[in-house]
Amino acid sequence: LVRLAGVHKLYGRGDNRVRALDGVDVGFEAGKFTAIMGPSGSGKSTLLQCAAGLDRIDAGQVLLDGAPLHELSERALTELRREHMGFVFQSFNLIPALTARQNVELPLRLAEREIDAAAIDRGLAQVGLAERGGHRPGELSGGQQQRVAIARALVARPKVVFADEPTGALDSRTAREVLALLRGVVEEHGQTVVMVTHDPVAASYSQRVVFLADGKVTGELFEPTA
Amino acid sequence: LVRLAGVHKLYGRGDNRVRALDGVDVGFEAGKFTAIMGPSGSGKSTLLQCAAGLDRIDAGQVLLDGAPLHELSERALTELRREHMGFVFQSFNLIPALTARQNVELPLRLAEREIDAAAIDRGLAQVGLAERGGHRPGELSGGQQQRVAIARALVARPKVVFADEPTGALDSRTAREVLALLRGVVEEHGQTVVMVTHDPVAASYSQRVVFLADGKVTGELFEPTA
Ligand SMILES: Nc1ncnc2c1ncn2[C@@H]1O[C@H](COP(=O)(O)OP(=O)(O)OP(=O)(O)O)[C@@H](O)[C@H]1O
Ligand SMILES: Nc1ncnc2c1ncn2[C@@H]1O[C@H](COP(=O)(O)OP(=O)(O)OP(=O)(O)O)[C@@H](O)[C@H]1O
Ligand SMILES: [Mg+2]
Ligand SMILES: [Mg+2]
Repeated sequence: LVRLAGVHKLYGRGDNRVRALDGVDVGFEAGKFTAIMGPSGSGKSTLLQCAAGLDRIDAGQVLLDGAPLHELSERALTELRREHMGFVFQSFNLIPALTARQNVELPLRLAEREIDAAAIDRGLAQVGLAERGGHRPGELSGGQQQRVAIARALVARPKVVFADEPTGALDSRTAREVLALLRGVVEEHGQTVVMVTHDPVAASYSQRVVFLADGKVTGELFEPTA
Repeated sequence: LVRLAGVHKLYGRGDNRVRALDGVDVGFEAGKFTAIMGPSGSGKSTLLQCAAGLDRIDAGQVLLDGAPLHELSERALTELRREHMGFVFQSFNLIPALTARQNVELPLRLAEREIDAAAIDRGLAQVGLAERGGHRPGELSGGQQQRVAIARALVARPKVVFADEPTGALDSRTAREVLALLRGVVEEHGQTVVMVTHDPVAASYSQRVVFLADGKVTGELFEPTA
């Protein structure tokens, strides 16, 4: 479904130049749950952003169903993301002025799709926030905000969900509920999930773990157990 | 050093009213390392904000060395926080327009204390970011930003450090380095650390764990092991 071939990504210029991705070759199959692990600063978020077409790459190719993303116009790329991708950002990126419910509805509004109030209720309930739909992000705890971001990424049933440390702000019991939810969309709806995590328990919910260090893939593990 | 006696904290009005703290009695002794654990939304961040005088309480008292915080003026409270407290926020709260180095210097500037460039270098090196002092928060990964926030909270050697999930964005190796640093300021400099965490490994670095649920202290554990 998504493939990165020889991808390089550089930030900054001259002295401050940082090579975030250093020739990454990795593929993510449709209907599979993959985890990405690696030290802080190793390029995990950058890999996710490039795979979703949110960041321009400097060399190599990113292919979605065989078609190279970098040949698409900005408009076509945005269209594609709206139709087929869900994203949980490491810093949540919720809209402060909107309520939790409105934040969850946003992907459907942007894709000009019908908003089914019952589906939004279910989405909030699945992450344990049925009662809090009317609160804005500033009125929610860190973990509650993260769960709103997860509900938002899932609501439009995207082909592929990119999740950047989706359980980072959650206690272990709440985290297991969210991980079971992500595993569920893979097993029951055949969606694809690519999740960055530092937590070995979270990684154990995936079917494959890819390890990253200094912008390179250094290994992978199939059917991990915690 | 810091005591909360019968503390209640409510947010919102009418239907949306949320009771974040529901009669909390807890003390933090000088020179000790205490962890606070509990489910997402149970009141951990609120407890930390109220203990540091960053949030007004609705009932009860917060005492610092026996003196009630709520009797102090806003100015005196700010003065006290600048002199004696360090804070690592759950969402880092770095100033985007300042470099990592300038963010770390900020507590010293605000307290109108002399800035020792070597101390700032040491602070950044202790969290593994000696090379990144010239980068702004937007040019750093999630875990790197969190480490800048930790260096900032420690630089002025405050009597008490409040840290809200300081290893939430870190891989296990980097997290252990940060936890050893926090344990070090307690054992070597006699400072007090109060840390909210979801991670049992992080809690095992503390000398006591306080458990919170639905805004109430439900138990405590001394000398926890992972
Ligand atoms: N401004 C606000 N308005 C309404 N409710 C609020 C506000 N701030 C916090 N709350 C609520 O108070 C409760 C406690 O929040 P707090 O941030 O202390 O939780 P927490 O234990 O830190 O959770 P987490 O582990 O998710 O960070 C939560 O239910 C939260 O939604
Ligand atoms: N705009 C930027 N300018 C300069 N360097 C950057 C920029 N964005 C990211 N980087 C650097 O690229 C490297 C990879 O960053 P990335 O955010 O992908 O790491 P990560 O693996 O997600 O780390 P973490 O676990 O801390 O979130 C880091 O060294 C980071 O500082
Ligand atoms: Mg990251
Ligand atoms: Mg919190």
